[in-house]
Amino acid sequence: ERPIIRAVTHDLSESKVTVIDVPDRPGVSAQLFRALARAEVNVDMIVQNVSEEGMTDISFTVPSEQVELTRQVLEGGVLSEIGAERVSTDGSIGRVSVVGAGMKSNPGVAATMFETLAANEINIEMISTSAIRISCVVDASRAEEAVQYLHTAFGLDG
Amino acid sequence: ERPIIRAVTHDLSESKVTVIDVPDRPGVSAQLFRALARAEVNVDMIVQNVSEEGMTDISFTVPSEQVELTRQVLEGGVLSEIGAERVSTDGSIGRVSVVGAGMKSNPGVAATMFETLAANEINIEMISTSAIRISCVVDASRAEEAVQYLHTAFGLDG
Ligand SMILES: C[C@@H](O)[C@H](N)C(=O)O
Ligand SMILES: C[C@@H](O)[C@H](N)C(=O)O
Repeated sequence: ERPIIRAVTHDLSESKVTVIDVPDRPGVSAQLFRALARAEVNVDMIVQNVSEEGMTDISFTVPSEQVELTRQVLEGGVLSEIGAERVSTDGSIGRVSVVGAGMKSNPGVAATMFETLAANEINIEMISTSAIRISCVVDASRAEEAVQYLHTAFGLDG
Repeated sequence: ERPIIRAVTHDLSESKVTVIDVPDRPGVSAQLFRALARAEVNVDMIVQNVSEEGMTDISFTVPSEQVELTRQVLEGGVLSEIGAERVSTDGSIGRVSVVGAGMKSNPGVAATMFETLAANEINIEMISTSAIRISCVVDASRAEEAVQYLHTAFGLDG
């Protein structure tokens, strides 16, 4: 099944928040995201990778206008409640996504996306995928440029 | 905008692979996933969180029948080429997903999913989200049970 690449999108409206060194035990994500939900923080992308030595990081994106609120919620008690070490935020990100279908059975699509960014020295800060979308967080200053390179790589220039 | 939860799904057909301590510089993901693509490994979910001290982990899922091939590809040269420390695999995972719409502006949906798992002592090993899907990797032995609890939590029992 050939993959169908429909579009390359980018989003510069969000900031990245990372809760660093959270204990990897049931209840931690629940407490963290319930506190954010109560404060009406619009969490978009959530990424958590596996833990090492019982600790992991949880990153998520929020509209940039909500970073201060997010920090207040976390530093106002949640971090200590869940036993996390600290929170780090980064307002200078862009999320670039390749959107399509049939990508699961076509590992070459992700490879092509990553090669295109690498060829232009654009570092990939976070990766999150679904069956129809491969999203990479990159530096905000490179996001629009990345979209152009990816349009070319996937033949969407015409 | 109220969120619409359409379904809770689970997938027990895949295994988790983590490439541990990869240098966080352009080209690493490209080399890794091009090598896997050439070997025709069907990579599904990819998760990479932010780096600390210049290193991060890259995890991905593959059909369980391809874990051995994946390990051979990685240990056969790719790991050393990219400067990664080692690879770890886990065949005992299940991916549980809440599928819906309008979830981005409804942080309570993720909180409810995580609280439901926590209430049943189901540890969340990885998290990856899109606008229409929240996916958690949990232990394989708890995945089917997790779906039942989530059906109830989201009122999909009827
Ligand atoms: C790290 C966090 O996801 C934790 N494992 C939990 O289940 O809440
Ligand atoms: C870690 C890996 O994603 C690296 N940052 C790259 O761009 O390839």
